[in-house]
Amino acid sequence: MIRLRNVVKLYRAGSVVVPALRGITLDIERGDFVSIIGSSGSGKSTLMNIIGCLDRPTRGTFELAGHDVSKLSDDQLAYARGRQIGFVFQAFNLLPRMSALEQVELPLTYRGGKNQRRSAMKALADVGLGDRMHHKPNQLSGGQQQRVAIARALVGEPSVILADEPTGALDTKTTADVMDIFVRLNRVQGMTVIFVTHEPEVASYTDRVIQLRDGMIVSDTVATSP
Amino acid sequence: MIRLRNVVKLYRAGSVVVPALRGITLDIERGDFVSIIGSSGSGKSTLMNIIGCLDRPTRGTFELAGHDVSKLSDDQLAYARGRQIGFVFQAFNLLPRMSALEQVELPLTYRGGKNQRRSAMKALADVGLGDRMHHKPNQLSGGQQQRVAIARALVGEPSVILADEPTGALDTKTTADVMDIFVRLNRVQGMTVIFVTHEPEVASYTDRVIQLRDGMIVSDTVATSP
Ligand SMILES: Nc1ncnc2c1ncn2[C@@H]1O[C@H](COP(=O)(O)OP(=O)(O)OP(=O)(O)O)[C@@H](O)[C@H]1O
Ligand SMILES: Nc1ncnc2c1ncn2[C@@H]1O[C@H](COP(=O)(O)OP(=O)(O)OP(=O)(O)O)[C@@H](O)[C@H]1O
Ligand SMILES: [Mg+2]
Ligand SMILES: [Mg+2]
Repeated sequence: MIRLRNVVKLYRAGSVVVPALRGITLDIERGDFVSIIGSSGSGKSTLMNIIGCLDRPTRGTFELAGHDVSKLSDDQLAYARGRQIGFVFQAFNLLPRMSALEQVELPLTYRGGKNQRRSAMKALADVGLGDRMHHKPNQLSGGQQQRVAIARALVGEPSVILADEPTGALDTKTTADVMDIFVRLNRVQGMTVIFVTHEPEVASYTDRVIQLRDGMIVSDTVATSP
Repeated sequence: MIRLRNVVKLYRAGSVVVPALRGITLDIERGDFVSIIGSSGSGKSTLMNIIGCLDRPTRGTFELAGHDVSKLSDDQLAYARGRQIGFVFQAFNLLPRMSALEQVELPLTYRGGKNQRRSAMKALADVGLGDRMHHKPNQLSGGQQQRVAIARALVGEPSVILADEPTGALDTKTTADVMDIFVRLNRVQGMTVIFVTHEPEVASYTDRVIQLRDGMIVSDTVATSP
């Protein structure tokens, strides 16, 4: 479903070239529940942005559901992203002038269909923000903003969820509540879930842990317990 | 040194009043090493913003170094803040168009004095960003941006450091490196250090743990080991 072969990503900062990914080869199948761990700067967000079709590799190939993504136009890429992929950004990326409810409804308006307001309200209630729906981002705490970003990614029921440190701003109890949602989506609805996390407790919820170091995969371990 | 008596903070979101702090009474002395824990939305950032003179209580009194802060003008408050307090924001609050080095130099230009560039370079090297000095925030990973925010807060050698979840975006090893810096500043330089954290391992570095729930202090525990 997600297939990377020798993916390289080079950034340029002034005259310096930063090799953020130095040859990633990886397969992720439908219904997998994967975490990506690694130290700060090891390339996790860069890898997520490529898998989420928000950025393109410098070299190497990336196929999504059998299609070579490099052959898709930006429009086709945006369409695949909008339909298939829910993305929780490391910096949340909320729109500053919209309330939590409006932010979470937004992906649904692109899809059309009924009951958008009700689905958005449910998604916010599921992450414990039922009483914060009309708050704008600057009227929300850090962990509340993160949960709005999670609700927004989940509300359209995408087939793949990419979450970049989705519990980074949350305390232990709220983290456990959010992880229960992801586990249910994966086990019950068969959603493919890919996390970046630096918290070992969060990685332990997933079936498979991929470790990055300096832009390379150094280990890829499947949990053996059922 | 920091003295809060019955501090209340009310926010208004539309017609709703949110009681973010519901009567906080607290003393923090020079040289204390304190962490503030509590679930998402419990009022931690609100409390830090008041202690850091970035916001004022709705009711109650707040004294900083013996001065009633409510009697200070905004200018006097800004001066006290600039001189005394280093603040690491939960959302980092980096300036998007400045490089890491320029951001960290900025507090020093207000203070005057020599060797500003060298002090800024050292502060960045201390948090492991010696090779990222010329990157702008959008050319840095999440954890690198957080470390720029930390370096910026520390470079002017303030007497009080307020850090709102300063290791939230960092992996275990980088977290330990950053915590070693805070421990050294507290034990060796006598800096007053107040953290917000939701990570128990981070709270365990401090001498005293204050727990918030729904805008109230529910426990205030001093670690008994030396
Ligand atoms: N400007 C505002 N207007 C209305 N409500 C606000 C505003 N700012 C914060 N709040 C509310 O006040 C409460 C406390 O917010 P605060 O940011 O202090 O929480 P926190 O403990 O730092 O949470 P987190 O761990 O998620 O960062 C939250 O419930 C939040 O929704
Ligand atoms: N636009 C850019 N220009 C130059 N270098 C960049 C750019 N974006 C990222 N980098 C660099 O690429 C490397 C990988 O960044 P990435 O954001 O993928 O790390 P990460 O593993 O997500 O880190 P963190 O855990 O801190 O979020 C970092 O060293 C970073 O400085
Ligand atoms: Mg990242
Ligand atoms: Mg906060």
